[in-house]
Amino acid sequence: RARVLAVAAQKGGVGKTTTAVNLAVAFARYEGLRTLLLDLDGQGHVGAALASQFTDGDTTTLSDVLLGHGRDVDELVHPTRIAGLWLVPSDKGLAATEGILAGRIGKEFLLRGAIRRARERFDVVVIDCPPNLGNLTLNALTASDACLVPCDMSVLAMGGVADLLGVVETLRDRLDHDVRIAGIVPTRVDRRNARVTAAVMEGLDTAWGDLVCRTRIPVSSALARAQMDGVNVFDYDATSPGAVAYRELASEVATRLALR
Amino acid sequence: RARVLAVAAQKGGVGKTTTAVNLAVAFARYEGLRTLLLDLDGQGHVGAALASQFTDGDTTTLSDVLLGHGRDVDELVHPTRIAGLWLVPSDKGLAATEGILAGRIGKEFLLRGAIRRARERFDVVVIDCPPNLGNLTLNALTASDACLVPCDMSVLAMGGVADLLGVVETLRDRLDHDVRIAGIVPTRVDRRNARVTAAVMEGLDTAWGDLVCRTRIPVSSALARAQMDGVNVFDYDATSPGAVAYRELASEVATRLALR
Ligand SMILES: Nc1ncnc2c1ncn2[C@@H]1O[C@H](COP(=O)(O)OP(=O)(O)OP(=O)(O)O)[C@@H](O)[C@H]1O
Ligand SMILES: Nc1ncnc2c1ncn2[C@@H]1O[C@H](COP(=O)(O)OP(=O)(O)OP(=O)(O)O)[C@@H](O)[C@H]1O
Ligand SMILES: [Mg+2]
Ligand SMILES: [Mg+2]
Repeated sequence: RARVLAVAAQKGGVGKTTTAVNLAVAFARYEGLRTLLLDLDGQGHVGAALASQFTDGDTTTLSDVLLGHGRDVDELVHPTRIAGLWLVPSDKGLAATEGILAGRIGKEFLLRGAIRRARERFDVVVIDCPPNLGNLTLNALTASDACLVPCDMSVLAMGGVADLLGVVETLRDRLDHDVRIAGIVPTRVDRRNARVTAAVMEGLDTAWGDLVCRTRIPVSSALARAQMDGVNVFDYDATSPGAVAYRELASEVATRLALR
Repeated sequence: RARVLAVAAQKGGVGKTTTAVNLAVAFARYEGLRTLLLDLDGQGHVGAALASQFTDGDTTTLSDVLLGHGRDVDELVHPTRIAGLWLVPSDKGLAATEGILAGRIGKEFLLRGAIRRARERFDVVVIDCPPNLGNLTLNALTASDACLVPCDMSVLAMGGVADLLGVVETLRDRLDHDVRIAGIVPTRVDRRNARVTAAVMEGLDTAWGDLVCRTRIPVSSALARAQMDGVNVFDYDATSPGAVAYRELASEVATRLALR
């Protein structure tokens, strides 16, 4: 039965999608894990990031499954052209769905109930979350064994990490759900902005010490260019600093979570 | 009575807050406009960006005002150390508030009703929005005369602009509210990533031609460093490319909206 990993961060643009996509590809290609990538963000950027490597062909949507009864994301699993990687795409109705599910009993647990059959078929599920700590992110967290938190080199992103850890604490106390922090990933690390980078890295270390991943994701234009071309970074340029770092991160996370 | 300008974009991290803050400071300092900056994002990054230049001291919150009856953001106006600039800070409860107001009749119009008295006292109100097209952003749009849309050099950000313009269209048809697009601002323009920049600039021009601002905001580490120090970019380094660009943008937007 699959381990489930949520990629979440309150701050916008810190690299959640870039991390979820390239980590999932690395799990499949380099760690030999049957991987399911699930896009829980109505922006649909996971599908865009792999646009040239998968085809969305369904009338059923993730919103239908979340709001339905006895349904499972299993119905929505699409193959990709990357061996070992499957995808559940998001849909444009997800933002509205977040509002609708707010009225449901146990609104935080709808995804957990709809992921059981899919979990039987994979080794790991990676969930990309929207830039907030709302109901969709809560659903991802309660459906997950662990949470990976991308954090860029800004004091704003660090504030977002603190807020997310507060939410994880509330889930533990009030809803009795334990989601482990797989790690806080320093992202968009720019050697040209040494002063800011040093200040943020020190802040992360002081606040969360051993929760901070050893692997840092550097600024690497290949990551942005690959996303623009709808291709994962390893197929775009496996020698780029971004590709090397995400491969390393996959290995570090696979070890931390005993995925293989 | 003040012109009201929403700074909105669905995509995370494209520079909404950086734009709202520095544009508001430039309106006050260089365009001579009595300016109110309103933080509608529960992340509270406007307050963080000006942390060293204002003091938050209130038991009343923006959530209280939005959910109350007959209240006005007037009650929450704080002075800053920047002559001509006042601030209405956000509060941590805003994310929950977004859920609560979903049940209200005319949920999109709560801010419009709560901004009337404040408008009497200023020349322009600038509203910073969260990274989504949810109820808070809708409240900003219906309270606004115009919307400024930051867009960074990524195909994902462009997709977000298209979604936002779709929402503006729906507000027009269904709710009879006309919010003009003040402009689409190219942000984080990086001369080092020439290929991606050229592709996105061409895409913006093809899709939205004269809606695209003449002023482009370059990547400028002073913008990130100023935010880290809780100071606006003009006081941090007025000669930096970021400061020069935001001053220019303020002039361009003031002209487009006939603010002075
Ligand atoms: N390490 C990096 N180097 C260069 N560009 C990057 C890096 N990481 C992400 N990017 C680019 O930065 C932008 C934001 O990244 P991404 O969309 O993954 O962030 P996000 O946290 O998912 O955003 P959102 O909050 O909107 O969901 C994208 O255009 C992406 O290609
Ligand atoms: N032109 C620029 N050059 C360099 N850094 C920038 C620039 N614009 C913004 N930044 C930095 O990029 C990060 C994201 O910017 P900002 O917080 O303003 O975006 P946002 O759209 O408000 O994000 P969110 O979606 O989380 O609200 C911040 O750390 C900011 O300091
Ligand atoms: Mg994303
Ligand atoms: Mg912001």
